[in-house]
Amino acid sequence: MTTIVAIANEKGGVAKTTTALSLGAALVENGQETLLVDMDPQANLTLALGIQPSQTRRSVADLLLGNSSTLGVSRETGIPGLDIIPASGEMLLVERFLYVRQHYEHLLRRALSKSNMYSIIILDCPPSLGALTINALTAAQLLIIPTQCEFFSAHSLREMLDLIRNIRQRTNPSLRYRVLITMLGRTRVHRTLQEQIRSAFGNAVFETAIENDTKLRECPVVGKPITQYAPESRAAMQYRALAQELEEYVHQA
Amino acid sequence: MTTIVAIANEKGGVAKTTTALSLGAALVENGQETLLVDMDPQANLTLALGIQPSQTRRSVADLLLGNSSTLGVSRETGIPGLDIIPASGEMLLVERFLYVRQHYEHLLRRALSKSNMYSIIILDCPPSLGALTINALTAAQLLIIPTQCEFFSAHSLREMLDLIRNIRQRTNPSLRYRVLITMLGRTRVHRTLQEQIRSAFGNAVFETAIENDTKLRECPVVGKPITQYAPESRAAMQYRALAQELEEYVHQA
Ligand SMILES: Nc1ncnc2c1ncn2[C@@H]1O[C@H](COP(=O)(O)OP(=O)(O)OP(=O)(O)O)[C@@H](O)[C@H]1O
Ligand SMILES: Nc1ncnc2c1ncn2[C@@H]1O[C@H](COP(=O)(O)OP(=O)(O)OP(=O)(O)O)[C@@H](O)[C@H]1O
Ligand SMILES: [Mg+2]
Ligand SMILES: [Mg+2]
Repeated sequence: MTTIVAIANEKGGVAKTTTALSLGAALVENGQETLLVDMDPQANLTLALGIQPSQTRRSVADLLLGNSSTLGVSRETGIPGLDIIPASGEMLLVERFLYVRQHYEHLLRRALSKSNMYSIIILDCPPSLGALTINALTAAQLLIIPTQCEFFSAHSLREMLDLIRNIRQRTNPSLRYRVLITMLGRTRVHRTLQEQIRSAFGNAVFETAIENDTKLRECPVVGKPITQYAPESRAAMQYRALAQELEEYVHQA
Repeated sequence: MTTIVAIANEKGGVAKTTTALSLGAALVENGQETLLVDMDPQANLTLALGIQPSQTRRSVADLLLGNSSTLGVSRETGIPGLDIIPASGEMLLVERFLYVRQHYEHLLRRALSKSNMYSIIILDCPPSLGALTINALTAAQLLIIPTQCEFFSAHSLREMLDLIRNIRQRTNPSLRYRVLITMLGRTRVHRTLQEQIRSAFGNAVFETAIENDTKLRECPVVGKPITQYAPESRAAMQYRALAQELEEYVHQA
């Protein structure tokens, strides 16, 4: 049984891509066959693995348009057990044309349902609530919402809850969510807002919080996840703890 | 003569909104009648001024759909000389329907050209390259690209240059741009990438760089720009220096 996890937040720069890559790499260390899917036209997840989006022959666009299967578009990342379906430049155009297709929200769910090679599939979403993110939320059983403990980010949590309600009514009744605190610093704002988020959302917030760690800014430069670039770092340990929590959640669900 | 400045970058979380608000507030201190336009469905600029997007009667959506004029949708912010056209929840839907209209890219430019009450208009864009951002780039004489000195952000600069070339060919031949370094820390990654960006882009980069300052994370909570919340802070000084540089650029252009 494959678990599909979407990582989304309309707010930009909250560590969606960093979480998709780090979590994927930590899950693979635990023996989970994992597929990453880069749903973002920016193609940051693709780039962070040293893959040039302009040179990929196949991408998520082919999957959504039905030109190819999951097997046909996925490729190795160089990390055993971790595959990726890369993004490409044409995704911006594809998103505009998805809207005119009937039941466009289900295109990704249908394409991914045909493959059972992976135990976990992680979808990295763009910072917007367009057709690409809606496809990801329709396909997923779990939505992880990375959130900074800051004013704009905390506000976007409310918007994301509205979207989840909407998706549950229209295309995916069993969608569940978890909030992940990211880029946590030691300032007063961060401490106060973390308390507010944890008391407002209760156990819908992962116990693991990811703190600020400049090593996470360095790894995309070398095209490696944190678990390989700095395996003993605080960030690597925290993402491993998150992988552990996710696996427990999946077993209980 | 009104100068229209767009603040855009596909990369999320690079301080687009923070720059729109802080720069607007600093320009007003110098006596420039300034209008802020919140082009982002997230409505962060609207929120940062203490305005609830769900309670605004009129918004950018009305301007784009031609239901009202600039005068009809703009409102005071409580800061003398600084007005805003707020965002609203319906902008996500409006963006989808813009594409079907002929010459949809010019809607904002036409609407703003009818008003000459302001010396500077600042457009805060969402972290995507859809119809809203394209409208902003078509209307603007200058594009400011806030950039963090980090891998993903540096990559998005290249994408933005492609977009500028495209916009110049199709809808706005005289669009110019300037790169603004934001959220600058003291890490090795930040130092190295700042040098690379400055040597790659030369004098297209503002001399003023905006450093990390936690006071900028605190001001949206109280609904005030940095020049009022912490007028002596490093961030307030740096955004005042930026306002100065922008005014010199506008006079030379
Ligand atoms: N815990 C952390 N500590 C320090 N830096 C971090 C951390 N997490 C992410 N970053 C850095 O912050 C920046 C933003 O992260 P990232 O690009 O993953 O966010 P995102 O939500 O995917 O952005 P977008 O909205 O553009 O897709 C990146 O430069 C990344 O390296
Ligand atoms: N110089 C700075 N120092 C510290 N924090 C900053 C600085 N500039 C911005 N911030 C904070 O970083 C976060 C991101 O900034 P902001 O929301 O303005 O970026 P954005 O590019 O508008 O994001 P989006 O892509 O979601 O529209 C905010 O919480 C803001 O308060
Ligand atoms: Mg991302
Ligand atoms: Mg913003």
